[in-house]
Amino acid sequence: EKVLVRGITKDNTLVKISILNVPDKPGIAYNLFDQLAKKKISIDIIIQAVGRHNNNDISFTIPKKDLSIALTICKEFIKPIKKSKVVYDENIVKLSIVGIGMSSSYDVASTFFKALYETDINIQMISTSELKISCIIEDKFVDEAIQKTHDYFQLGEKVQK
Amino acid sequence: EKVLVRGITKDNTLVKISILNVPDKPGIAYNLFDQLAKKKISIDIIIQAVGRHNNNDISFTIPKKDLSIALTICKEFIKPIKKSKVVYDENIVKLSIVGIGMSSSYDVASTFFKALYETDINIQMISTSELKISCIIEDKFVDEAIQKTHDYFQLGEKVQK
Ligand SMILES: C[C@@H](O)[C@H](N)C(=O)O
Ligand SMILES: C[C@@H](O)[C@H](N)C(=O)O
Repeated sequence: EKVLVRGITKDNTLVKISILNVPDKPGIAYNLFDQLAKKKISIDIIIQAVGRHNNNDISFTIPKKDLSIALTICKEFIKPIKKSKVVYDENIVKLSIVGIGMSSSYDVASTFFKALYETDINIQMISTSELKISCIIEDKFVDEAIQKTHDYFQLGEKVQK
Repeated sequence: EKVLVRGITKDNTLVKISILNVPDKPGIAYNLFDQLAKKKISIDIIIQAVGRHNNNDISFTIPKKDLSIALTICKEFIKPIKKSKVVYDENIVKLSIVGIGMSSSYDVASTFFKALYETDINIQMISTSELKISCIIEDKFVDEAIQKTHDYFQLGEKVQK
């Protein structure tokens, strides 16, 4: 399958929230996202990676406008959980490359990461699917990052979000 | 936008690898995936969540057949990094619900997580996009999980992977 990177999208309407040190046992993710769904908070992406010592962190991005409601829910959620903490960051951008057959190509991801590295950008979070590779980065660097990524993938016009 | 969960896919051809405690600074993700790309290892999903004390973990899934080459690369990669470790798990399945407009609905994710909770399944990793919500779970529970998820979303036949 030929990989075709069609373009780059930038979403600067998001805030990232992480709930640190939740028990890594059934029902935790359900309870959290059920609470958020009840308040009609639309979740952009959810990222949960590997746990440690039966604990894990759950991170997600939501529209900036929903930050204060979401924080209230999260703080309520962690009340009964010892050592758990809620952290968030509004100064982020989700930068993505979009295309077809992303996961069947060997070097699409590494090329995108190279563009960010060469712009001296730290990748805060990574989430991928067949059609898209997304990185959460600090918002102040996004324009250089887009330029560099364009160059690497030899793209024409930017794909509108 | 009406959410339409079209079906469930199961991918039991994967192994998950996590590189723990890498420096959370530019270039790390690029170097790792560049090494893997050079050995033509196709990456299924990459998941990196929130870091701690300037360290982070990078997790990814690859075809089981590539496990031994990938482990060699990862062990080489962490050699110069104090405290870093490589862990992997072959007994996993990626279970996904696929549809349209997933992120614009409030309760698709929580409904999926509920089905897993009610089947007493621990969610090891989570990765989402507009069209798909994927959970990495232990392989031995996958059939019950599929059944329960079918019931919750009132789906007909399973979508073939
Ligand atoms: C951490 C959280 O995802 C937990 N493992 C659960 O299944 O709900
Ligand atoms: C951890 C790793 O992703 C690092 N932050 C990087 O940018 O390469």
